[in-house]
Amino acid sequence: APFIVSIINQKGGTGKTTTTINLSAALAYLGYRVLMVDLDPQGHTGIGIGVDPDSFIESMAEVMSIHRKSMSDIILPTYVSGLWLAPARIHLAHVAEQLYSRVFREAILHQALQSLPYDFIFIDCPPSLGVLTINALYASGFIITPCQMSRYSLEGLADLLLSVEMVKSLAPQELFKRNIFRILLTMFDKRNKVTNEYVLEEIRPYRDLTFKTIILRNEAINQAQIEQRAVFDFDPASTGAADYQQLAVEFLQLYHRL
Amino acid sequence: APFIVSIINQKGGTGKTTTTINLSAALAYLGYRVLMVDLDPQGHTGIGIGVDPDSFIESMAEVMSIHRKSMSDIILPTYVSGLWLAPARIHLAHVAEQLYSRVFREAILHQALQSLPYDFIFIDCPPSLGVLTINALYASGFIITPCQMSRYSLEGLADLLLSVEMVKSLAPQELFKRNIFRILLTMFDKRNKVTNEYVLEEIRPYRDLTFKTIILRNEAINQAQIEQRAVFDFDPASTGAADYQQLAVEFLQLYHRL
Ligand SMILES: Nc1ncnc2c1ncn2[C@@H]1O[C@H](COP(=O)(O)OP(=O)(O)OP(=O)(O)O)[C@@H](O)[C@H]1O
Ligand SMILES: Nc1ncnc2c1ncn2[C@@H]1O[C@H](COP(=O)(O)OP(=O)(O)OP(=O)(O)O)[C@@H](O)[C@H]1O
Ligand SMILES: [Mg+2]
Ligand SMILES: [Mg+2]
Repeated sequence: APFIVSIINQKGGTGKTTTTINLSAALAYLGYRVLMVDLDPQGHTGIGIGVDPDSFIESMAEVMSIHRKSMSDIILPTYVSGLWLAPARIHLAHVAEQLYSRVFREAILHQALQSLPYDFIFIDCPPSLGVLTINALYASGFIITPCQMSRYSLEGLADLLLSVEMVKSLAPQELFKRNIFRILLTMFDKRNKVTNEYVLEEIRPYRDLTFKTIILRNEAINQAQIEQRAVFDFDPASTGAADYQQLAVEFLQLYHRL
Repeated sequence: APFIVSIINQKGGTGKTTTTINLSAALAYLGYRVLMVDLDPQGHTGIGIGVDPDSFIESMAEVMSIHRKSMSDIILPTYVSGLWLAPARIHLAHVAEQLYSRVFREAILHQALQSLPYDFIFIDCPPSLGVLTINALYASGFIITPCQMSRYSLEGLADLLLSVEMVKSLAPQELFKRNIFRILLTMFDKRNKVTNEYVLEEIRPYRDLTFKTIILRNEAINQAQIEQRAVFDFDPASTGAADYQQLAVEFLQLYHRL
């Protein structure tokens, strides 16, 4: 069965989509079969990996709605061999509104992801703790929370951990009972000593839940998105490529110890 | 009647809260009476301006819910003279879920903001185009969309303009019929020539709808948030303070021409 990872932070703009794409691509380049699931109606995972929004009609909206389309109906290949995408469309936002009144609405995604032929599934979540993100929490065995170096990014951590605990008590996966949760520091700028000191002090209580790998601020990461490529393909020599490569290695070390 | 401005971008992390606080504070320091309305359940507007989350129980959740509390019941002063806050709590997210099934759900905020004793009301919106943001659109005469220098920030503009048009056709305010919409470029880094060229080219069609003022990336803005102060009070000599001061002047020029 696939190992399911959700990339979640209700704070906007912390690097969820950037991490989903670059960590997934790094694992695909290491030979794993990886599926990205875009659960954000903005549809940025598809844009960032170069899947043309006009090349698909059905998306996660049809899987999460009463149509209950199967995942295999909507999954598309990407330009990276071994990396696939289940895309999102803006229409997913309307489907989410309708989910609020359905029973077992938390478990819809979990059921849809059963026995898919991938080693890893990475779910890119929208910036909220609504029904789409709760579905991701319920379906996952591992949560990665990208956190940029700022006060607002920290404020939401306590709310997020509460939501993780709440869903954990309902969740199906034995794996989830082990509650694997990791914070990933992103857009780190070594020059900002005062800010860095503050943030590193604030997350000291979560030290054991934080990846050792830190993703530095690196314009190549931003430019890669403009070119709709993973950072490895845009500029293999960039610090962004090195940092996400290192993250993939640390992630695999953690996974293989389970 | 107050002039109501919404700060909206469904893309996360583009500088909505940063702009709400610093533009509002700049206008208060120029002698206007300004109210900030936090419509984001994350409650970051209050955190950024130093209003202690334990100092209030009722918030915008009670105004938007069936309790229909009046705004004057929940408005709090801030440390800036002439600047007030209608705070948000995480509970607002649950209230929003319940709004989806109510009639005239778009007009709840518009009704609540009638004849309040302020010159300007700035509404800080969450990173989505859901029912809270639609309420803000419906209540506003002016929309400011902060946009950082990246591909994802641009992608959402077309969706946003569609939503603005849709709500405009329903909206009450004569003022809104004039559809005042402005893009604000934020976190601009002069060194990133390739990225800047791409973004400036992409927004060329919106040139007449873009503020001349550009907010440069400036760590003092981030540090001011850590200290829970407007940037003018944290470091009056910073480029962040100068940029937001200039934005306030350009905003007032636009407003007085109406
Ligand atoms: N390490 C980095 N260095 C430089 N820029 C970065 C880095 N990581 C992310 N960015 C930029 O920051 C912006 C936010 O990243 P991204 O869109 O991935 O965040 P997100 O959490 O997915 O946002 P949302 O909450 O809207 O889904 C992007 O424009 C991206 O280019
Ligand atoms: N001009 C700037 N220079 C440096 N940092 C900035 C600037 N503007 C905003 N930031 C930083 O970028 C981050 C995102 O800003 P902010 O939280 O205001 O965005 P937002 O659009 O309100 O996010 P959300 O979508 O979560 O509501 C903040 O941590 C802030 O410190
Ligand atoms: Mg994203
Ligand atoms: Mg905000």
